[in-house]
Amino acid sequence: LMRKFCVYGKGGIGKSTFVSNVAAALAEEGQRVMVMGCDPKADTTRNLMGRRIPTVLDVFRAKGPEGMRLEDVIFQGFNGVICVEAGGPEPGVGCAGRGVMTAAEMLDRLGAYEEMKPDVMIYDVLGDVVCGGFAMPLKNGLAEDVYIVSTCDPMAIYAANNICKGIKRFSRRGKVSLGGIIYNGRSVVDEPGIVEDFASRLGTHVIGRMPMSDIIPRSEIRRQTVLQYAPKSEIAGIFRELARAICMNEERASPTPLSDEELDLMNQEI
Amino acid sequence: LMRKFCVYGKGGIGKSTFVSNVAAALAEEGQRVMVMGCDPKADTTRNLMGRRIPTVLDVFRAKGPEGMRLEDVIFQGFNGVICVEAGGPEPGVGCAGRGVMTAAEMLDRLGAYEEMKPDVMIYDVLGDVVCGGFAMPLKNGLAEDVYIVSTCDPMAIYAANNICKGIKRFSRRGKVSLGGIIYNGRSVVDEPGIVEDFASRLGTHVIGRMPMSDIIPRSEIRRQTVLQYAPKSEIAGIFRELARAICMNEERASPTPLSDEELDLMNQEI
Ligand SMILES: Nc1ncnc2c1ncn2[C@@H]1O[C@H](COP(=O)(O)OP(=O)(O)O)[C@@H](O)[C@H]1O
Ligand SMILES: Nc1ncnc2c1ncn2[C@@H]1O[C@H](COP(=O)(O)OP(=O)(O)O)[C@@H](O)[C@H]1O
Ligand code: SF4
Ligand SMILES: [Mg+2]
Ligand SMILES: [Mg+2]
Repeated sequence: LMRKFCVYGKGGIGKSTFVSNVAAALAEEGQRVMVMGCDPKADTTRNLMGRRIPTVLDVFRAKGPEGMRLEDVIFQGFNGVICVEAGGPEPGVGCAGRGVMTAAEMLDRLGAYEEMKPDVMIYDVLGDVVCGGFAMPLKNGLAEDVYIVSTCDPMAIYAANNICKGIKRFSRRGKVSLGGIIYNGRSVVDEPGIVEDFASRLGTHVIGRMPMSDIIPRSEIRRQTVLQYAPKSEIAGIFRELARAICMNEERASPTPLSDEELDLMNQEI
Repeated sequence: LMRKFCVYGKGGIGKSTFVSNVAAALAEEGQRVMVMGCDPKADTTRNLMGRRIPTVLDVFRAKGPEGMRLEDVIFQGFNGVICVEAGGPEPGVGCAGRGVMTAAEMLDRLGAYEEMKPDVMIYDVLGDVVCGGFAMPLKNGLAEDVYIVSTCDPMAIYAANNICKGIKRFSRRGKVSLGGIIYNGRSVVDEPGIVEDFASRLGTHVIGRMPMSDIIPRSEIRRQTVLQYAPKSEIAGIFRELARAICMNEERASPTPLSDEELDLMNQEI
């Protein structure tokens, strides 16, 4: 049975760092993992591939649906992780969110899921704006579980709360639930307790933490994951633990988002 | 003649800090200023009003277009600045960008611009995603000039570059142009030279700088602008200079956005 999950969060919060390293760690344990970047920035798989890859929407625009072949958009990266980037519309036109669904439908048509038979499917989705477009992966059940990456910055918590409003709206249909929050210690203020308190008020938990680490940018400059660049490092071990925590996680929640007033109060304390 | 400009930038970059203080400074010099928040977060005018105000979209949903009156959505704040918040759709549905245009059209229908007769109209727009939705203010000529707030964080520069791609697409119709970049020194790395170099490669200039200042969060906790909380402070003087620089600015550009590769190279140097 394929396990499918989405990772949401504000731009720059650490989604791709989490996704690419957890994917590499799951693949190391023998799982067949497929990663689809759904951020118009299209750099989710850069460290897995060592370069940027052509996106589904770029190839779709260039060759049309009839001309596209699976090998134009699907690539094998580090540890055999299968890499795909949805891409985005040209800035200024089209709907970034709808682009994600077009890309997912195209992969379906090309038979990607039958052919690749992944055990785990991970979607990395931008969470700055939870509009109808970017909520499509939630609405259409692209993934059963959602994990949200957050720091204790007010903007990150605000974005995480909005994502929970989106999840709550669609969890009624039984399609999607919140698996947990991933705490990233990379912000100026490093207070995991704030995010743990926030998670419990939402009705969920912090499933794991990524500490601030200078190995992350150093591996990124070499376009490698941490697992490739420094496999014996402490931070590589933390990504292996995070991968295991995600696989073992049985907690599912339909979150209870905070009101604007509650958020304002919380931010004053930070 | 009414002067209209948009301020774009990534979430949390300092747009509302800039807009609310520059609006207060322009009003201090006798200009009649109207500010419209176009960020679904709807907190652009919080420090001008001392509280959150009802949004156009919330009132539209509650009363319908026939039941709405101008005084339901337009409020007078500090120094007489006229405050409006567009609001956003419920998270997960609808188009955040289209909500902005619905709100602007509703104000038009209610005769806001004739009745209020602002000298200056400022729109504060979220720039994390430059999709068809959030680019509508550019496409429909809501404002002639765009200013972009940026720090030297790679994500902020990436967002600014995307906004420039949107401006370039619509500047061909002669509707909109880039007035300049506003540098905000609030990031961990405070290197104005990086943003000045970026601005000149785009074909524009840095019109002014907001230094990191602890008076900004302190005034914010009291729900006041800096001009109200500390009118004689150095930072209040800087906002007065920024307001003057915007009014005197004659430079207009159709920007030349950087390619992904150029951005990657630039970020490696940061
Ligand atoms: N825990 C961390 N320690 C150090 N740097 C980090 C950490 N998490 C993320 N980063 C850095 O932050 C930047 C943004 O991370 P990324 O994963 O690309 O964010 P997103 O995918 O959410 O936009 C990257 O340059 C990455 O190197
Ligand atoms: N120059 C600065 N110095 C100190 N704090 C700042 C500065 N600029 C912005 N901030 C703080 O950063 C936060 C985000 O700013 P805001 O103007 O709300 O961003 P945006 O409107 O772009 O989302 C606010 O809490 C504000 O107090
Ligand atoms: S639905 Fe969202 S992503 Fe799509 S155009 Fe609207 S704001 Fe943009
Ligand atoms: Mg990413
Ligand atoms: Mg704002």
